[in-house]
Amino acid sequence: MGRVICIANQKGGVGKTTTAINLAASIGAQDQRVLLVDLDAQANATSGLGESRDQSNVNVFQAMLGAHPLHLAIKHTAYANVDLVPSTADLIGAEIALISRDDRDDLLKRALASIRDRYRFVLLDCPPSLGLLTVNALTASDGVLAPVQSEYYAMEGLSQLLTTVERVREVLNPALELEGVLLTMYDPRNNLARQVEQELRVQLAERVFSTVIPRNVRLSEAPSFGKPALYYDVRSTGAQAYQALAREVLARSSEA
Amino acid sequence: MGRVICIANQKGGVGKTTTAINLAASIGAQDQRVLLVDLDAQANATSGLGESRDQSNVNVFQAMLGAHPLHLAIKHTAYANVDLVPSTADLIGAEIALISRDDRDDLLKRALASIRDRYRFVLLDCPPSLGLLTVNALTASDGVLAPVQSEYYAMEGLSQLLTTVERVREVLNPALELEGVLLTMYDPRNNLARQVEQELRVQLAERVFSTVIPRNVRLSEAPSFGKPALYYDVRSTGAQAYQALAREVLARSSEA
Ligand SMILES: Nc1ncnc2c1ncn2[C@@H]1O[C@H](COP(=O)(O)OP(=O)(O)OP(=O)(O)O)[C@@H](O)[C@H]1O
Ligand SMILES: Nc1ncnc2c1ncn2[C@@H]1O[C@H](COP(=O)(O)OP(=O)(O)OP(=O)(O)O)[C@@H](O)[C@H]1O
Ligand SMILES: [Mg+2]
Ligand SMILES: [Mg+2]
Repeated sequence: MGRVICIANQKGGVGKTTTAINLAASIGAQDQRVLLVDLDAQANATSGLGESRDQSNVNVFQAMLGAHPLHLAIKHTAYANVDLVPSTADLIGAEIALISRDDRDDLLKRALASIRDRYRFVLLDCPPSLGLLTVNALTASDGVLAPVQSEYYAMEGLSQLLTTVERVREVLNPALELEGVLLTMYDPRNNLARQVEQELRVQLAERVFSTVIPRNVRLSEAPSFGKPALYYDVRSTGAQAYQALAREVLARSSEA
Repeated sequence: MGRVICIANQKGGVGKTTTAINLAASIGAQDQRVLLVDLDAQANATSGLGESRDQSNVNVFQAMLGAHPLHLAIKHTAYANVDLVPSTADLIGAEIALISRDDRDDLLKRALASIRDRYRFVLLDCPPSLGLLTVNALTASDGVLAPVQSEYYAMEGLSQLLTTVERVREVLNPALELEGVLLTMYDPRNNLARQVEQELRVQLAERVFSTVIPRNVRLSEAPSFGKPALYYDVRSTGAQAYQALAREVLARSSEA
């Protein structure tokens, strides 16, 4: 039974896409099949895996509307055990197109139901907002992984995110859990970062992943080659950290 | 006649809010009155200036709906010549609330008309999306200032942003110009950053500000004290860079 994990945070630029790509590649490298769904019109997860936006009428948004089964929009990537549902320009107007439907929150959950068992994990990369696409992702998920930069604005945004997660759990998806909060772009020489980490571990305890993703230039170079860090520079601290995260996520889910 | 500048980029975390706050403070320090309008529900520009979200029914969103004149929502800040229209929770549902109105694109422009002449500049901080709030900001503006991280995803997003600016100019606001593209979080030791800068200056020439904002930890520390960098650590490279940007923006606008 595939576990669906939504990678979300309305704060921009905290490492959602970088986490989605590199966690997917690292899980794939452990011989587990994983599907990455790019729900962001920016299509960063799509280009970061070396693919391009879906130009056809067969895409994730049309599948959400029920026009066709989601598996028709799945592409195999160059990376072991990693499949992708690419982004599409149809996502740009999605919020407005969905608003009048009564079932607007459940559309992605329904589209995923037919394919989730083919994968050990399904990862959903979300745009930087708490709009209808992110709400669809939260409604379709078993767990939420929230990347957080160790900086002031990102910390402020975390409480807003956790409140939204709580509301979705009460109203739309009682099974939704917090997979964990992930510290990203962490620089141990920076006082603020160390303070933020300590504060988070005190407030949220085991809900914070022990794995911390360091600031590592290899992680920001890899997407320009369309590759996860694991395939761009496997010895880099960034690639190593995401492999450790994959082990932690796999260990947590087998306990569940 | 106050010049309205919208600080926009749908890519998250590129330094929109940091630019809005520090440019406002630097213009204010040159004895020019400036108004900063926080159009992001995250309220980062509001908290970065030491203020809190507007909890009342007198706020920027209600002013956009025509419930009251905008000047009732203006707060004076602790910083010379800098006034603020704070964010409000009403912005969270704004896209959905505005969609059915025929005049949905012009609401902010109308609300600003009555107060723009009291200021030399009005700066609009936008959320990380190209939704109705950002379209309202573009429609109300004389110029767009686009912060861009010198990284792969931010570059990809820039062409989408410039296309949207072009469409708004054709359909909603013929007077809209590109104030300039601003390189942020720039680290000269990073090869990718240097390549991105060269590419941008070739493609866009004088539309790229000569001022480049360096990565500087003081800029990310200052908001936790509710202060612009100018008032937190005036000697920092970040504060100095934003003062240089203010001089460049003032020089460009007096040529206009
Ligand atoms: N650990 C890291 N070290 C260095 N750079 C990183 C790291 N993680 C992400 N980056 C870079 O920081 C930028 C922001 O990361 P990313 O795009 O993954 O964030 P995001 O949350 O998906 O952004 P958005 O809100 O726009 O969707 C990107 O240019 C990325 O390459
Ligand atoms: N030049 C800089 N040097 C170091 N840190 C910076 C710099 N500019 C911004 N930051 C930090 O990087 C993070 C992102 O910046 P900021 O929040 O201003 O971006 P944004 O584009 O407004 O994000 P959003 O898309 O969420 O609105 C913040 O934590 C900020 O403090
Ligand atoms: Mg992203
Ligand atoms: Mg911002």
